[in-house]
Amino acid sequence: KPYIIAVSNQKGGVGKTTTAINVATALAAAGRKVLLIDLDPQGNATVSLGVSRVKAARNAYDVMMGDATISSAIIWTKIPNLSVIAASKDLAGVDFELAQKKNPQFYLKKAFDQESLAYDYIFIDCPPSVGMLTVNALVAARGVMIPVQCEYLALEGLADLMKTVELVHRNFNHDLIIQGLVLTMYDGRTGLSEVVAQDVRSYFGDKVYKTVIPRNVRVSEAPSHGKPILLYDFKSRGSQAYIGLAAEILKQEVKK
Amino acid sequence: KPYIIAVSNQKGGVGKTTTAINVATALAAAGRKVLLIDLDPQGNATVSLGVSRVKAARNAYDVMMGDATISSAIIWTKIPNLSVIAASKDLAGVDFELAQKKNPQFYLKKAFDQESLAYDYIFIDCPPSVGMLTVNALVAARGVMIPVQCEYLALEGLADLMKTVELVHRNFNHDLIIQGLVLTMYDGRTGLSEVVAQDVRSYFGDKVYKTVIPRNVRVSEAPSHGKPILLYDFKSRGSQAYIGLAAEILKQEVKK
Ligand SMILES: Nc1ncnc2c1ncn2[C@@H]1O[C@H](COP(=O)(O)OP(=O)(O)OP(=O)(O)O)[C@@H](O)[C@H]1O
Ligand SMILES: Nc1ncnc2c1ncn2[C@@H]1O[C@H](COP(=O)(O)OP(=O)(O)OP(=O)(O)O)[C@@H](O)[C@H]1O
Ligand SMILES: [Mg+2]
Ligand SMILES: [Mg+2]
Repeated sequence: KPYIIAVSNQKGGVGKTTTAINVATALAAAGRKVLLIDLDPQGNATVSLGVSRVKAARNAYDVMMGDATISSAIIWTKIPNLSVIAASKDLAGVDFELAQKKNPQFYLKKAFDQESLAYDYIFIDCPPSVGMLTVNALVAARGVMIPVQCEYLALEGLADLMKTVELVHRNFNHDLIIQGLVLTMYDGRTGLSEVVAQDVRSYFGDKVYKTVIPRNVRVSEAPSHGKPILLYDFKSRGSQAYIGLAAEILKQEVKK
Repeated sequence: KPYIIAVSNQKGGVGKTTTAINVATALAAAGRKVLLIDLDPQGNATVSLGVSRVKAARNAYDVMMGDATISSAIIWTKIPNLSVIAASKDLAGVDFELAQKKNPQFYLKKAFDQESLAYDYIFIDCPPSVGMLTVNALVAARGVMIPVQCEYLALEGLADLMKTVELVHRNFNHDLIIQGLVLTMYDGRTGLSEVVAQDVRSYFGDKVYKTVIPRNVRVSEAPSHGKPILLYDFKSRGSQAYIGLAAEILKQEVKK
């Protein structure tokens, strides 16, 4: 049974897509079979892996709405052991469309329950909101991974996010755990990053991964080449940090 | 009649809130009467101006849903000529709640039409999505200001955003214009920012403001002090850039 991890934070631009892609790639490189589902209508994960949204016969919206099975929407990437389900602009209308339906929170979970998928990990890249797309991801997931940008405004929203996770855990998915918080875009040149990092660690303790992802321009260049940082510049600080983070996740496997 | 500007981009973390706050502050310093409405359930604009979400008797959600008039929800900030309407977590449920209603796109506009407000400018800080909150802001606004982070992924979503603006212009608000695109977090040390900036200018021409907002750590420190950058560090590069941007906006006044 695949271990499903939702990558979520309603604060925008904190590194959700970058973390989902690069952790998925690092785990695939370590021999795990990984599927990445792009549940963000922006489709940044799809584009960053060099996959064309338009060419996908079936996509994450079709899967959400029950018009396609998960396996029929899977696209192979150039990276061994890593497949993806492409986003669709239609995902932007899901809040509206599910508002009239019964049990709107369980649409994605229903799709997972329909078939057994031969993956070790499934990552879900979420949009920057707490609407029906994110709720569906949290209901279907076993763990939630929370990228936290080392900036003051990113701290502000954490309490709200924890309340949403708690709400989903209590009402819809008793298995949901916090997989971990990942400190991202840490900039050693300023004191602000260190203040935020210490705040997060003092509040969330060992739920915060030891690996900190540094701000590294090579990371932000990689998507324009349709490659994860591990392929674009393996030796970069960003790439090495994501490899360290994947190692921590593999260590969590033992505990599961 | 106030000139209403929606600050919007569904890409997360591109500087919407930072731009809304600092342009509003700079225009207020130039003697214009300015109101800032925080339509993002995260409430970053509210927090960054040192206003407490909890203490606001009425907020943007009350106004949206017709439970309070705009003037009853106005809070004075410590900055002369600048008032704010606080966000509320309840805004996160608006997509769901308006899905069943007739003309869900016009709720905010209805609130504006009910009273005449003695402001020169009204800015609306939008969340990172194209749901009902953003659509309501675009329907009520005269112009849309689009912050564009100088990163590759920020380019990806621009075409979608333009389609949404065009859709709103055609179907709901014929007055809506593109007020301008603002290049943000420009980092002169890397080639990426310049590539993105040139791409945006070649595509959008003179709709792109001449002023470019540099990446400047003082800007990201200011919110933790509850102050706009203009008050936190007037001489910083970030502050001076926002003053330059405000001057360009004032020049647009003549053309209106
Ligand atoms: N470690 C890093 N160093 C430098 N730039 C980074 C890093 N991580 C992410 N970025 C860049 O920062 C921007 C935001 O990252 P990303 O798009 O992954 O965030 P997100 O949370 O998925 O955004 P959204 O909320 O829009 O979904 C992107 O342009 C990305 O390339
Ligand atoms: N010019 C700048 N230099 C450095 N940091 C900046 C700059 N502008 C914004 N920031 C920081 O970048 C982060 C994102 O900015 P901001 O929150 O304004 O973006 P946003 O588009 O409003 O995000 P969201 O999509 O979550 O609403 C914040 O931590 C902010 O302090
Ligand atoms: Mg993303
Ligand atoms: Mg914002």
